[in-house]
Amino acid sequence: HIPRATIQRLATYVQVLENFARDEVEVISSNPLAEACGVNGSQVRKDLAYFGEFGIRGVGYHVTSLIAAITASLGVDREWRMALIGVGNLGKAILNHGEFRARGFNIVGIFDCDPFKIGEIVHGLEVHCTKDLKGMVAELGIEIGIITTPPERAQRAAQHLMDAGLTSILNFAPARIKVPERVHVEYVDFFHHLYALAFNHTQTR
Amino acid sequence: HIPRATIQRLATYVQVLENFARDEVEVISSNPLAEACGVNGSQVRKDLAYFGEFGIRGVGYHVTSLIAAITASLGVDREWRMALIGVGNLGKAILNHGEFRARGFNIVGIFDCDPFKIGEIVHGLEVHCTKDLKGMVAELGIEIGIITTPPERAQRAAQHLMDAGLTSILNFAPARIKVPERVHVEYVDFFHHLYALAFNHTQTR
Ligand SMILES: NC(=O)c1ccc[n+]([C@@H]2O[C@H](COP(=O)([O-])OP(=O)(O)OC[C@H]3O[C@@H](n4cnc5c(N)ncnc54)[C@H](O)[C@@H]3O)[C@@H](O)[C@H]2O)c1
Ligand SMILES: NC(=O)c1ccc[n+]([C@@H]2O[C@H](COP(=O)([O-])OP(=O)(O)OC[C@H]3O[C@@H](n4cnc5c(N)ncnc54)[C@H](O)[C@@H]3O)[C@@H](O)[C@H]2O)c1
Repeated sequence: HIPRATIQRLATYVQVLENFARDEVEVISSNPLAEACGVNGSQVRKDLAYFGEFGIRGVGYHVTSLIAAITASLGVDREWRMALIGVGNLGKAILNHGEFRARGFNIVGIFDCDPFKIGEIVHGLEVHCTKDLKGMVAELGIEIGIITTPPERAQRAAQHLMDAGLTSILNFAPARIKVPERVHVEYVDFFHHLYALAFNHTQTR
Repeated sequence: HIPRATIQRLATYVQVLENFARDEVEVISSNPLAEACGVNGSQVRKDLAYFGEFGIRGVGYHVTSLIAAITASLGVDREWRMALIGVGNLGKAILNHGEFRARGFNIVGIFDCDPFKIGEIVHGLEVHCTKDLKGMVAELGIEIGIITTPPERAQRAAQHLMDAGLTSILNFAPARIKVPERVHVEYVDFFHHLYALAFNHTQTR
C-alpha cells in the first residue's frame, strides 16, 4: 500500500521533471529535485523507493527515464477513458482544458439531464442523456467518471456512474457523496491554495 | 516559517472538523481526527504545535474551538476580497461556486478583454475591462487575483494584477507565470487526484 500523500508528491515530481526536461536538463540529483518540489531530499528517495531503484549512485537520476518509471508505476502511462456528467460552465471548462488529453486522460462521453442540452455538440462530443450512460460505458471503454453537477445533484450523478459499473469517480461538486467501500471518490478542492495565499499574505504584511 | 505541506494538511483538518461539527461531535482526539484525514496522530500534533497548545490532555480537542484556532492562525477568519480575470466557462463556474463566499473569500470585481463581455452582468457583478483593474483595487479593497484566462494569456493577466499592486495570485491556467520574488503564485491543478484514481484502479483490478 502506498500512502495518498506519496502519490500526491509523485504527481508533483512528474510535473517538475517535465519542466526540467523542457529546459533540456538531462540528469538531476535528489536534492535539487526535492528543492524544486518543496520537500527534502530524503522524502524524494523514500517516495521513489516504493517502486524500486532508479538513480545512478553519485550521479543522480536520468530525467526522462525517471518520468517514464514513475508514470509506469502509477499506471498513468496509458490512455484512461472518462465520462463527464453535467455539461455546464465547469464541464465545458474541463472539456476545454488541453492538459487532460496531453496526459492520456480522454473524455469520450458527456452526459446531462437538461433536455435543451441533450443532442448539442460540445468540443466535438454529443451530449447524451444520463440514462444512456449505462449502455455506453462498455462500448466506449469508460473507466473513470467525472461529476460537474450542482452539489444537490452529485449523489444522483454518482448513482448513475455506479449503476453503469464505474468504481472510480472524480467529484468537483462541493458535496459528500455516499458510496460503497469498493468505489473510490476523489474530491477536487482548491481551498488549501487560498489558505496558503492568505497565510503568506498575512505573514508578509 | 510553516511548511507548505503543513498548510495543506491544516486545510484538510478544517474541512474534516467541519464535517464532525455538522454531525454534532463536540470533542475529538488526535488519532480519530488523523485517521479521518489520512495521516497519523503524531503528524496532527506536530502540525498544530506550530500555533500553540490546543488539546486538553487525556480528553482531546474541542471541535468548534479547534476550527476557530486553526482558521485564526492561518488568517482565514476574516474576509478576503478578490478580483477574477477571464470571465469564460471556468470563471463563471468559479463565480457560481458557493463555497468561496461560505469561507469568506469574496470575488468583488470581474475583468475580461473581450469587448462583447465588457458591461455584461454575471452573478450580479459587472464585467470590466482589464485596464480598469488598476483603478479599482484600492477602491474595492482587493488583495488576491484569480486567473482563469487561456494559458497563452496568463502571463499578461498576471502583469495586470501586479501593475495594480497585487502580490497574491491564484492561477488556474496551465502555464508557468514569471513573477518577482515578492509575488506569491498558487497553481491549481487536480492531476494528483487522477493519478490516485488511476493507481487505485490498477491495483484493484
Ligand atoms: N471543485 C472545483 O474546483 C469547482 C470550481 C467551480 C465550480 N465547482 C462546482 O461545480 C459544479 C458545477 O458548476 P457550474 O457552474 O458548471 O454549474 P452549471 O449549472 O453551469 O452546470 C451544471 C450542469 O449539471 C447538469 N445537471 C444537473 N443535475 C444533473 C444530473 N442529475 N445529471 C446530469 N446532469 C445534471 C445541469 O443540467 C447543468 O448543465 C457546482 O457544484 C460548483 O459548485 C467546483
Ligand atoms: N486548473 C483547473 O482546474 C482548470 C480546469 C478547467 C480549465 N482550466 C483552464 O482554465 C482556463 C479557462 O478555460 P475556459 O474554458 O474558461 O476558457 P474560455 O475561453 O471560456 O474563457 C477564457 C476567458 O478569458 C478571457 N481572456 C483572454 N485573455 C484575457 C486577458 N488578457 N485579460 C482578460 N481576459 C482575458 C477571454 O475573453 C474569455 O472570456 C484555461 O486555461 C483552461 O485550461 C483549468
